[in-house]
Amino acid sequence: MIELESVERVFRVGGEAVRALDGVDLTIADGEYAAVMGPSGSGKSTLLHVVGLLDRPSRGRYRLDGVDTTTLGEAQRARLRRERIGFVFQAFHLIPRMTAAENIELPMILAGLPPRERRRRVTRVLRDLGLAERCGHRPDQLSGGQRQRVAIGRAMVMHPGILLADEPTGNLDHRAGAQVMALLERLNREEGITLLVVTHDPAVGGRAERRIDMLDGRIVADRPQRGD
Amino acid sequence: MIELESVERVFRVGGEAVRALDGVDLTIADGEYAAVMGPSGSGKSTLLHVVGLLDRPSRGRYRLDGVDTTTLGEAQRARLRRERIGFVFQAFHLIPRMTAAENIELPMILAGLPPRERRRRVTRVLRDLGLAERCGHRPDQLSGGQRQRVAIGRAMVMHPGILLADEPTGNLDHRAGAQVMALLERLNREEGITLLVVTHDPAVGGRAERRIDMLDGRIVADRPQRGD
Ligand SMILES: Nc1ncnc2c1ncn2[C@@H]1O[C@H](COP(=O)(O)OP(=O)(O)OP(=O)(O)O)[C@@H](O)[C@H]1O
Ligand SMILES: Nc1ncnc2c1ncn2[C@@H]1O[C@H](COP(=O)(O)OP(=O)(O)OP(=O)(O)O)[C@@H](O)[C@H]1O
Ligand SMILES: [Mg+2]
Ligand SMILES: [Mg+2]
Repeated sequence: MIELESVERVFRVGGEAVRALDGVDLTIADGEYAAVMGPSGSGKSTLLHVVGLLDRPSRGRYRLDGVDTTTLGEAQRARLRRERIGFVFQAFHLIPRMTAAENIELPMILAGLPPRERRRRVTRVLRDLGLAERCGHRPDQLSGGQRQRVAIGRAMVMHPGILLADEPTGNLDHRAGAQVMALLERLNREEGITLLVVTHDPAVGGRAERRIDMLDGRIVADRPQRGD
Repeated sequence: MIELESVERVFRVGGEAVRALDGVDLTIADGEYAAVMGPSGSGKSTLLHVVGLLDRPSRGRYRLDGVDTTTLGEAQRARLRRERIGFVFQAFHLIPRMTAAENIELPMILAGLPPRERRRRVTRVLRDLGLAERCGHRPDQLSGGQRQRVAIGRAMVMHPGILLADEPTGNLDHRAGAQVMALLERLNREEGITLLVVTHDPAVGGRAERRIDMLDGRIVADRPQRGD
């Protein structure tokens, strides 16, 4: 369970304070599927980074599975992150010297999975994401949408308890975007992973069971929706 | 005028050949406004890079304003690029150590514009793109959509004869995306810049006067459309 309580995140630039998160209360139960939408600069990526233990609140509390994460040291946060969370970055952050297959394989190497199981999962993920023919390409030898799909594959491959996706379809055509969302939704449905998707695309946002809207660092709406 | 004739672009990876452009014929007259759409990996960015003199064809000809660019040396290509072409990259490619304002100012410094004119244009572009409050932020202190808008500002600020935009709204909400397209279209309408936009968003693609569809490195459709 994800519990944010009065969370603020203030950045200092020059003499100024930027209130990227300005008092966020949010509870997400295990297995939920929520979309976060809002204007550019409204705090969506900052929210996802705090939830994903990549950033800390300036004020307030973040309890993850009952543990107050603000009391944890860096090593514990890193371990929790590796074991519990998959993150698709808005800017992908792939390893430049590794191929598509190696980038997807990396979390499994860190988790100590045996080689045969790693190969099996990489093959499956590459195929599901339409990347099989590009498995040996490095990021600079891939299109923007192919890089995005590698980033998604890497986040999914360990079937993490929580999957956070920051604009996962922004560089994909409609069909590839729908394929990706179907894969993420299958993990949510069949394995109960908690799925939190930031998106600018209402067609993508409309698929979730819950819709969270942000504006100026705050949540201004948070309600169930049908999802398609 | 942009004239591509039987253009191919083949990448070699390991022992394999990737036919990113596989026989492209394309003529774009001065002042035209065209959208390029197609699936992820179909060759859109490669096409834009060839048109923008950032890449060379493996076969075929690219004539720009009557000059066969394949006969030009690197220095001449770089000069033509700087003087004639503005490019919005799919991955932005901002200078990490410069602020938003400095990134936008850079092409004008390279062109030798005087400081007062540079300041005037930067102020205007920042305001038009909704970035005034973030002018002093460096790229790592900006949201994804803010970085995208800085990349657009940098491409526009010299009012180049040709503006090439690779998925300029992929990280923007609908409203910010429409604002950006309105700015680019104003340059096309009022200054006669040739505008070529790659996009996955049919709402964006539908605004152009001409629609070019790509598939597997080829142009499979190329026709006028109403544009909105
Ligand atoms: N440097 C490279 N080396 C090898 N293959 C490449 C290279 N750059 C691109 N490719 C391949 O060429 C094809 C076309 O790439 P391109 O980037 O033009 O696609 P795109 O239409 O822009 O896709 P997207 O919509 O995902 O951005 C892709 O299949 C890609 O893997
Ligand atoms: N490291 C930082 N230092 C200073 N300001 C920052 C930093 N990171 C983000 N910001 C600011 O905080 C605000 C929220 O940023 P965030 O990246 O969360 O927005 P976003 O909703 O994801 O936007 P987008 O839709 O454009 O990706 C923005 O106005 C941004 O300029
Ligand atoms: Mg963001
Ligand atoms: Mg591309």
